[in-house]
Amino acid sequence: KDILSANRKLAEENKKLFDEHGVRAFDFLGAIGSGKTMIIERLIERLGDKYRIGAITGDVSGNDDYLRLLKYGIEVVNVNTGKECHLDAHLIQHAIEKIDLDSIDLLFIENVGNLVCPADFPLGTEKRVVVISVTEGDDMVRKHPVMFGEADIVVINKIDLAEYVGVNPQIIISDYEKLKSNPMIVKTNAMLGEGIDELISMMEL
Amino acid sequence: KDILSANRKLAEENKKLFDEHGVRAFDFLGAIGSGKTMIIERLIERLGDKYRIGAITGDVSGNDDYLRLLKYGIEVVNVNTGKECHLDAHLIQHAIEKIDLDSIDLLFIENVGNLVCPADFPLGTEKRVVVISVTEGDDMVRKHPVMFGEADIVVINKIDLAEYVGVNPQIIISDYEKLKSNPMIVKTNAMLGEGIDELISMMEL
Ligand SMILES: Nc1nc2c(ncn2[C@@H]2O[C@H](COP(=O)(O)OP(=O)(O)OP(=O)(O)O)[C@@H](O)[C@H]2O)c(=O)[nH]1
Ligand SMILES: Nc1nc2c(ncn2[C@@H]2O[C@H](COP(=O)(O)OP(=O)(O)OP(=O)(O)O)[C@@H](O)[C@H]2O)c(=O)[nH]1
Ligand SMILES: [Mg+2]
Ligand SMILES: [Mg+2]
Repeated sequence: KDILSANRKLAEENKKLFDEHGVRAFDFLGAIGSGKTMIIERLIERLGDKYRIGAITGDVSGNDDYLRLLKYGIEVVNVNTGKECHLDAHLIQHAIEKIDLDSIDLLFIENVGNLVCPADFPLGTEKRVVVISVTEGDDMVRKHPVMFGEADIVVINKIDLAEYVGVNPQIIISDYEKLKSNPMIVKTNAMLGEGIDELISMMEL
Repeated sequence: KDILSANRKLAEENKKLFDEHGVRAFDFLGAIGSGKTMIIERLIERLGDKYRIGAITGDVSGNDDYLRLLKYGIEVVNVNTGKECHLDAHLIQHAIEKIDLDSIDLLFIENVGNLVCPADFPLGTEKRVVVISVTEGDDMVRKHPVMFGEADIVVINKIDLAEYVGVNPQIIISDYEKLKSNPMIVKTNAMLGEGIDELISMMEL
């Protein structure tokens, strides 16, 4: 399809731009409500002294996530995708025009909540971090092989709720290990910040 | 767009077919892991003596939900959408060819987990039931105005977990009441079957 190859080209251009300005960019994907914003909040709290951080929040509509991240005093750009259920490299190319890339070291991009379409649209980031929640069930990886095949790191969030939904996180981990030879997967409770240090070391920050 | 008007035409044809065979069809939508299958399981348990029930399970890939519903001894058809993150009227038209519509009274269709794209693709059902989970946060309605504008009934599921995610269900309810003049909204715990009788009466079953 032309759309996907055009997107890949723009993603390469974004990547070059990040590299030229020494910006390390990360794409946070995952289902609606999995905890993407909260994970990013915890990362900003832990890394804000060490790095200058910027963010892009992607949502179909509204600015809830944008306002949440703005509270941390970092540079944030909000992108509303309207009908599209994913961010693409073109939208990111325009969003980064609004950010002074020389003034940041890290860029956290929160993608639209969806485990399907975003898999086909790389943005030009260093790593793709897929955040799932145990409350979504233990069949996430089996149902979305493309998304998990494209992931660099998988975060199993809301680990504190596993017993209440009858989910064994080990099932998710072994499904993912079947897909990837060298899997990077971490369990977190973003509410209390548990597992965040382990995530930071997987992101090599 | 041609795709959406073509879909509406096919949805009308599906609706006519349901009416001719006296089948009442319901489309269950919602984010990934919100509890759609579990809600349908509870409905089958409560209504299985009163009605002859069939089901269609839509997923990007895999047959987890199909196997879960098959256990109830009802007729089930599985539809894998591949790259598409929604069911459409065309896929349903083919799926119902595999079901003897004269042998069922109710048809439960579980849509692909996604709060964006399915909103634009009516299937020809009597009602669209949108299932959200409190674990997804309290901003669901604000972020997805099109989906909730199209909903006939909204189910706020996993109500037992609200305190653990710091979510007040009342915020979701008042956001929805701002969108709809005559809102039908119900709180459930599908794990224990709480709120299911209220949902059944909203579905007029
Ligand atoms: N108990 C618990 N709740 C969590 C955790 N992480 C997030 N939450 C809650 O889950 C809900 C959703 O979190 P968000 O950070 O908004 O999730 P999101 O993925 O950014 O959501 P969208 O942007 O709407 O797709 C909120 O009510 C959070 O308080 C966790 O680890 N444990
Ligand atoms: N505590 C609690 N857990 C629930 C409730 N409803 C569903 N669950 C759990 O939530 C997880 C997801 O439920 P499913 O019924 O598979 O959700 P779904 O919407 O069909 O998921 P997909 O088809 O994958 O999009 C499972 O682990 C269920 O046990 C509830 O009311 N309370
Ligand atoms: Mg968010
Ligand atoms: Mg399901």
